[in-house]
Amino acid sequence: RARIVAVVNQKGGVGKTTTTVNLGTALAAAGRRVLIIDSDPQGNASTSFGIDYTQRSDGTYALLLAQGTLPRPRTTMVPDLSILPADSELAGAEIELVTENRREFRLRDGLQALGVNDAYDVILVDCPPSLNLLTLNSLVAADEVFVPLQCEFFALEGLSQLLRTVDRVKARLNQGLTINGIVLTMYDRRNNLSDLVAADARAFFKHLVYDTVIPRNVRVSEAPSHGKPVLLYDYRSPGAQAYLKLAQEFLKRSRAT
Amino acid sequence: RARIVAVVNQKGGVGKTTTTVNLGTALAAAGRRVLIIDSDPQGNASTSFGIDYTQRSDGTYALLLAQGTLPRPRTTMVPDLSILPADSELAGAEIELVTENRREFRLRDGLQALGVNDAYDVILVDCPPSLNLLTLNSLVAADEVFVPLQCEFFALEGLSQLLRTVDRVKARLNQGLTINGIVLTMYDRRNNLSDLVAADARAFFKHLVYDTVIPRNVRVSEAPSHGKPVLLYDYRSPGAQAYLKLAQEFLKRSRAT
Ligand SMILES: Nc1ncnc2c1ncn2[C@@H]1O[C@H](COP(=O)(O)OP(=O)(O)OP(=O)(O)O)[C@@H](O)[C@H]1O
Ligand SMILES: Nc1ncnc2c1ncn2[C@@H]1O[C@H](COP(=O)(O)OP(=O)(O)OP(=O)(O)O)[C@@H](O)[C@H]1O
Ligand SMILES: [Mg+2]
Ligand SMILES: [Mg+2]
Repeated sequence: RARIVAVVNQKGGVGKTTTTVNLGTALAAAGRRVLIIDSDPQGNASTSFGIDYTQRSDGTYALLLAQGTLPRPRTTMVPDLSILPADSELAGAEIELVTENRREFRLRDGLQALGVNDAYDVILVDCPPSLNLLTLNSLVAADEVFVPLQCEFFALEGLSQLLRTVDRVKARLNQGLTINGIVLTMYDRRNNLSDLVAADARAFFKHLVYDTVIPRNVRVSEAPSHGKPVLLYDYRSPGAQAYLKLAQEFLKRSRAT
Repeated sequence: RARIVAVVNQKGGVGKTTTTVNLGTALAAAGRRVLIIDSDPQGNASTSFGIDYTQRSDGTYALLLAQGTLPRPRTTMVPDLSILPADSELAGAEIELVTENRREFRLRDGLQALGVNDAYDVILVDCPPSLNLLTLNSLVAADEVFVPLQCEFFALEGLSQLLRTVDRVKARLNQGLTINGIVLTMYDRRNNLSDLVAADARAFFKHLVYDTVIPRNVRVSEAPSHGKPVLLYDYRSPGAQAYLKLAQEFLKRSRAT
């Protein structure tokens, strides 16, 4: 059975897309069959795999609004990693879903209809920076929540709001939902603030915080402009190496539970 | 008459809050009477002025959902700068507004009812990272749009989606809406990517891009944890000095038009 993991944080710019793309690629490198769902209307995950704007129709919007035939995930330049891109209509999905039947369950129902359980080992859903219906759909479809936490003051502040929302979803819409963990991103050892935030997060959230820390590394932010995950753009970079370690820890932790 | 400026960009983490707070403070230092509206449920602008969670009721949510008496803006430690904080219920406003009458005009109507035109010279509205009803309300209430653009690849990508939305709002809901300008944020001269993005933005958007560039400066990201704008936290820092220059250019440009 595929594990469905929602990569979520309503704080903007914390590394949700970067983590979805590069953790996904590292898991594929470790032999897992991976599907990425781009459920952010910005479509940054789709861009990260070099998917041209003209190739994005029949994506997540088509799955959520279930129009006619089911969309097919696309293969990418990464072996064993496919993606359901964010179609341009996804920006309108939020308002359209409000009046739809089972509006919170559209992604869960869609993934079931796609029959993804046999085809993939891990499904990562990249969420927009907001606790809206698109994110709600991901939380209802997911088995686990994975939270990138930027080593900045504001990022820590938003976490309790996020965890309260996860609790509410678990209580009302998805009893099986668990928190996989929290990964510290854009850690800059030259900057005191990074250490303070990391220490605070570990003190508060304890074992939920991954040992692996993703450093701020310019090669990571360059990679999307080349349409490639950082593992393909610059394998030896500190960022790529950190995501390989993150994948190892992700797999180790899931064996432990 | 007060100028109402929406600080908008659906890309997350690009410096919307930081720009609202620090441009606002610098404008107040230049003798303008400033009101900041925190219309992001994360409440980061409210935090940046040290407003405790217990002091945030009767804020933007109360203004939008017009319940009983009108909320009063609060004074801050910055002379001539007041803020309408983000109340905790603001997270629910999005869904509640969908079924309200004149749902896109609630902020415009609310600001008129508050009688802000005589009390302030500039009103800055900090928006959430999404083109949702809260942001739409800001675009309908605003005279001008001010766009922080992070010097990163993804940030440039989202800009055309934002400008299309502004055009649509102008055509249908707010004929007077104009684009004040675009300010480059978190510019890091050690990083090629910053130069590439800056060059691209200037080539494409020409005079809309401010001459003043906000450098990446750790003092800027430390200031909110002390509940102060960076001008009060570390006046001589490169970040604070850049925001003072930005305010000068902001005022100069408005005289020119
Ligand atoms: N480890 C890193 N080192 C350097 N830059 C990074 C790193 N991780 C992410 N970035 C850059 O920081 C910016 C924000 O990251 P990203 O877009 O992945 O965040 P996000 O949470 O998905 O944003 P949004 O909230 O808009 O969806 C991007 O420009 C990205 O390239
Ligand atoms: N010039 C700067 N130098 C260093 N750090 C900065 C600078 N500007 C902003 N930051 C930091 O970058 C992060 C993102 O900035 P900010 O929160 O203002 O962006 P935002 O667009 O308001 O985010 P959101 O989309 O979540 O509302 C914050 O942690 C902030 O402190
Ligand atoms: Mg993203
Ligand atoms: Mg903000």
